[in-house]
Amino acid sequence: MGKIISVALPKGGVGKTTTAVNLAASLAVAEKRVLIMDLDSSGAAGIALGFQDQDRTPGVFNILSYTRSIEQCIRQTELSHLDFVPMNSLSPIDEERLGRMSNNKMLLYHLLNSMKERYDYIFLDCPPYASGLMTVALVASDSVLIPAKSGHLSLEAIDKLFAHIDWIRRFTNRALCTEGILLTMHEPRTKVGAMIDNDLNDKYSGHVFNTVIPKNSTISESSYHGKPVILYNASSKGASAYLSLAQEIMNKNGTP
Amino acid sequence: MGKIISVALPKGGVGKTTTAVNLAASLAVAEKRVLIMDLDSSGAAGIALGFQDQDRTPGVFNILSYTRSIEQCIRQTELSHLDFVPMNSLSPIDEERLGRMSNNKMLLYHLLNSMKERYDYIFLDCPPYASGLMTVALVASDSVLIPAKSGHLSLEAIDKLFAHIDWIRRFTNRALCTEGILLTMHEPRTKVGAMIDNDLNDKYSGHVFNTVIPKNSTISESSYHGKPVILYNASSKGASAYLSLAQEIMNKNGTP
Ligand SMILES: Nc1ncnc2c1ncn2[C@@H]1O[C@H](COP(=O)(O)OP(=O)(O)OP(=O)(O)O)[C@@H](O)[C@H]1O
Ligand SMILES: Nc1ncnc2c1ncn2[C@@H]1O[C@H](COP(=O)(O)OP(=O)(O)OP(=O)(O)O)[C@@H](O)[C@H]1O
Ligand SMILES: [Mg+2]
Ligand SMILES: [Mg+2]
Repeated sequence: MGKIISVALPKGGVGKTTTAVNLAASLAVAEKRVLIMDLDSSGAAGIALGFQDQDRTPGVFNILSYTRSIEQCIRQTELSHLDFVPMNSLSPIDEERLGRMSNNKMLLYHLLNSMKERYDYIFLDCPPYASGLMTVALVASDSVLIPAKSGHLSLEAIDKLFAHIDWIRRFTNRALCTEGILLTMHEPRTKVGAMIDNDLNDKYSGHVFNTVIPKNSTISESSYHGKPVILYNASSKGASAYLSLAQEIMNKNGTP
Repeated sequence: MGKIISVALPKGGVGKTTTAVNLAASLAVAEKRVLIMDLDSSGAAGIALGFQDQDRTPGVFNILSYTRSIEQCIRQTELSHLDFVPMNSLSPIDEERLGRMSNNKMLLYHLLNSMKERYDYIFLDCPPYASGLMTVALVASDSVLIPAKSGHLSLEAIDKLFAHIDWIRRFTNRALCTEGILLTMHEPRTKVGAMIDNDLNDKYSGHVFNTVIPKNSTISESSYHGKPVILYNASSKGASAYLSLAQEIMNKNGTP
């Protein structure tokens, strides 16, 4: 019975897409059946998995506007256990349409629920803002995984996301919880950077994953080459960090 | 006669807020009258200028919902020539309201035009997506300054922004142009990073600023301390880079 996990934070460039792609890939390598869906019109998840512009149609925009079924949009990837639904490359007019369609918060709820029996994990790569498609994703999810860039101010964005989760719990009457907070792009820090991370660890102790993703050029190179880091360089620090995160999540969710 | 410049890219964490704040501050230090307006509900520009949550009301949300005039929302900063209009700290419900209000593309056009005689430069710090408030900002602007994170894939986002600018030029019949593309967070690069920057420089030669902003911990520390880097540490590499960008822009816009 699948678990739907949004990878989200209303702040840019903190490693949402990198985490969605590489965690999904690591779970697939551990033979879990995994689906990853790109909900960000920048299409970064598609690029990181080797999909060009033309391969991004049909995609999520077709599903949300009822011009295609989800089955018609699911793609296979280089990993046998990892499937992918891309976000179309959108014109400015379609971008505005998507914004208006996203006012319907229930847009993905029933659809993704119907997918739960086919997959062990469904990841939703969310856009970096706190309304629209991010709300649609959270309403459809069982939990939220929150990446936070190590050494950079994220507390305000995390507080905002927790308030958002509370609001959704109240109006949909559902048990939306947090999968955890993941420190990403960790590098040898300045004093200020260490203070920022300590503030986060203090305020949200109990939520923060043990695994910390290091800043590792292999990770950004692998998305340039359109591959999850575990396929690009399985022995790199980046690959082992995401494998360790996958293990932590499997333990949490009842798989040894 | 003021120039309205959107700082924008539909991609997260590329240095939009850092650039809007530090470029505005550098021009103010050169005795230009400057206004910076925060259009991103994450409120990062406010944090970087030392404004706490409670100081962010009244703000842009009040202006857009007609509950306050812009004059009632303008704040002074530590620099005599730099004024600031914060974005309110928004509840989830107000976040959704803001999304709906932003469907009106002309929302800021007349308002900002009426501000042009009071300032030499008005900067709009945009959110990291390609619709809603970003469209509102572009429709009200004379030009767009595009930050791009050195060594990381930005070409798709830049192409998307250029398509967005074209579309706006056509339906509003206005001469919206590009101020330029600014490489940010530049650090000693991997081979892949250098290739990515060369692709950008080739495709958009003529648009890319000569100034490149280096990755410099003083820059992220200064926003943690709520000050533009020129006030935090005027002799740092970060401060001199933004001063050099300010000079490049003043030359382009007819001031020696
Ligand atoms: N651990 C890491 N080491 C080095 N580079 C990284 C790491 N994680 C992510 N990056 C790079 O940092 C940039 C931002 O990462 P990513 O796109 O995953 O963030 P995001 O939160 O999804 O951004 P957005 O808000 O635009 O959706 C990308 O160029 C990515 O390749
Ligand atoms: N030149 C630099 N050197 C070091 N750190 C930097 C530099 N420029 C920006 N940063 C840091 O990188 C992070 C992202 O920068 P910034 O907030 O300006 O990006 P943004 O594009 O506005 O993000 P968003 O998409 O969320 O609006 C911040 O923590 C900032 O302090
Ligand atoms: Mg992303
Ligand atoms: Mg910003």
